[in-house]
Amino acid sequence: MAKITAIANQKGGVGKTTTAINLCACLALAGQRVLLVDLDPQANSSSGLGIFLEPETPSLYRVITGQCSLKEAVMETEVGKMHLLPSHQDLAALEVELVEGLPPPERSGQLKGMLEEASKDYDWIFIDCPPSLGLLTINALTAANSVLIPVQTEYFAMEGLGRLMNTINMIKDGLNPGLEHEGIVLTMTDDRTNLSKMVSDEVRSHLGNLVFETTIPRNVRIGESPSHGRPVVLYSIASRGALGYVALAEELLKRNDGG
Amino acid sequence: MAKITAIANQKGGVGKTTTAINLCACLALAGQRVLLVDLDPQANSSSGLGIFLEPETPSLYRVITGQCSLKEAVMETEVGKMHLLPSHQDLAALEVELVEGLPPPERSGQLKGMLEEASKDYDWIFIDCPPSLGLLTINALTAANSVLIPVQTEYFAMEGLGRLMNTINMIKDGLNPGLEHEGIVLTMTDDRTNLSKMVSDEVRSHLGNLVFETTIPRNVRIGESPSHGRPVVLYSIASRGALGYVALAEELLKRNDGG
Ligand SMILES: Nc1ncnc2c1ncn2[C@@H]1O[C@H](COP(=O)(O)OP(=O)(O)OP(=O)(O)O)[C@@H](O)[C@H]1O
Ligand SMILES: Nc1ncnc2c1ncn2[C@@H]1O[C@H](COP(=O)(O)OP(=O)(O)OP(=O)(O)O)[C@@H](O)[C@H]1O
Ligand SMILES: [Mg+2]
Ligand SMILES: [Mg+2]
Repeated sequence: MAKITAIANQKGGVGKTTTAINLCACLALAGQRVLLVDLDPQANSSSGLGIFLEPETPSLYRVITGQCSLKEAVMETEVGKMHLLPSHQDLAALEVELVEGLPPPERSGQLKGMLEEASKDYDWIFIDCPPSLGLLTINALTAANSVLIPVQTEYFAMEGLGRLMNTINMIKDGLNPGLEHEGIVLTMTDDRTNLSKMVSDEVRSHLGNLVFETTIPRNVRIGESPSHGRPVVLYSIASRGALGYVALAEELLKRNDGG
Repeated sequence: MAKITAIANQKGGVGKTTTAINLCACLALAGQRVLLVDLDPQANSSSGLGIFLEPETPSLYRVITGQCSLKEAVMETEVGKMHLLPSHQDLAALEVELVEGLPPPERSGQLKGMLEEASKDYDWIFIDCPPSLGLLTINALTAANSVLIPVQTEYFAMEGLGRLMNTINMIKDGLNPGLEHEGIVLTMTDDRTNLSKMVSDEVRSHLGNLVFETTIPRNVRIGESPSHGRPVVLYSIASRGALGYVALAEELLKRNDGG
């Protein structure tokens, strides 16, 4: 049975997709069978891996709406044990269709039902969420066993954290009592600025052990890698960015195996 | 009659709120009567100006749903001629309520109707949009005379531009034939990296004169200013960030007055 982890934060540009792609790649290189689900209509997890879907081809949207099977849509990536369930901008239509077509509890549980089929083939399934707390993210939080929250070390990202924690608690009290925190990852850290240090200190003092010890530094190789369609560990293995995600994958495995 | 400009980009974290707050502040210091409308449930335009609404107080959501008047909700800011129509996270409920309550054309026109009342009191109305192409942003593009697009000089932000331009063209062909481009602003530029230069060159070569000559450099004072609840021109006037937004406001006025 795969563990399902949603990577979520309604604040835009905090490193959700970057963390999704690079953490999955590092876990797969460490031997885990990993599926990355691109639940954002921007389809950045797909394009960041060099995958651009033609319209009318199998995609997450077509799987959720029953137009093709999960197996038809899942694709291999350059990293052997890492697969991708790609998206196309057609996913943008799903939220309105779910609201118009289904009552509240059903409209939140569509992704969960869909992922059950994939669960036996993977050790871990990650869901890259869009920058919102709308129905797509609610579907992810309902399907997930845990939620991983990337937090950019900036003021607005820190400020939005409280609201996200409340939403997670609401889901835990209702739609998904099994939802746990996987942890909080500080991203785009910069030791040269007081702002980054202030936010890091503040988040750690409020959330203690929930915050991973590993932080991901701002590193231009990370920003360059999606234009080459590859995770940063394949694009620039010795970079501080790649080493950051390698360390994060190790810490994540340690937290899960107790190993 | 006020000019209405939407500040939009579905890519998260590209500098929509930062541009909204700081451009409005600079235009107001230059003598324009400006209203900033916070159309994002994150309410970052509000918090970035030090305004945190209590629940049940006048907000954009309560104005749009007819629970209070626009005049009751609009607030003054530290900059004399700059007013804010603030938001609270209650705005997150609006998208679903519009879908469940109104047919397609009406659900897109709610903001336009609401802003007509404000038009006579201001020279310029700016709308800070959320990171999505959902109903809130569609309402903004339907109400607006023009759209200003901040583009962070990063790969994913560049890649999403095509989709945003298509959406704008669709609105222009249907809901709002008068919608024009105000321009594209390159944000968080960094002369030290090839990535930033590559993206800047690419965007300029594709979109030519649509792109403002003024670019906004990555500058830590910009990131610090919202934690002080003030626009960067008030927080750190001599910083490269503040000077960037002063220059942008000048170029915007020149493009509009032909002056
Ligand atoms: N550690 C880092 N160092 C440098 N650049 C980074 C880093 N992490 C992410 N980036 C860049 O910052 C931008 C935002 O990251 P990303 O797109 O992963 O965030 P996101 O939360 O998925 O955004 P959205 O809210 O739009 O989905 C991207 O251009 C990415 O390449
Ligand atoms: N030129 C700049 N230099 C340094 N930091 C910046 C700059 N512009 C924006 N920032 C910071 O980058 C982050 C993203 O900017 P901002 O929140 O304005 O983007 P946004 O597009 O409004 O995000 P969202 O999609 O979540 O609404 C913020 O923490 C902001 O303070
Ligand atoms: Mg993303
Ligand atoms: Mg914003």
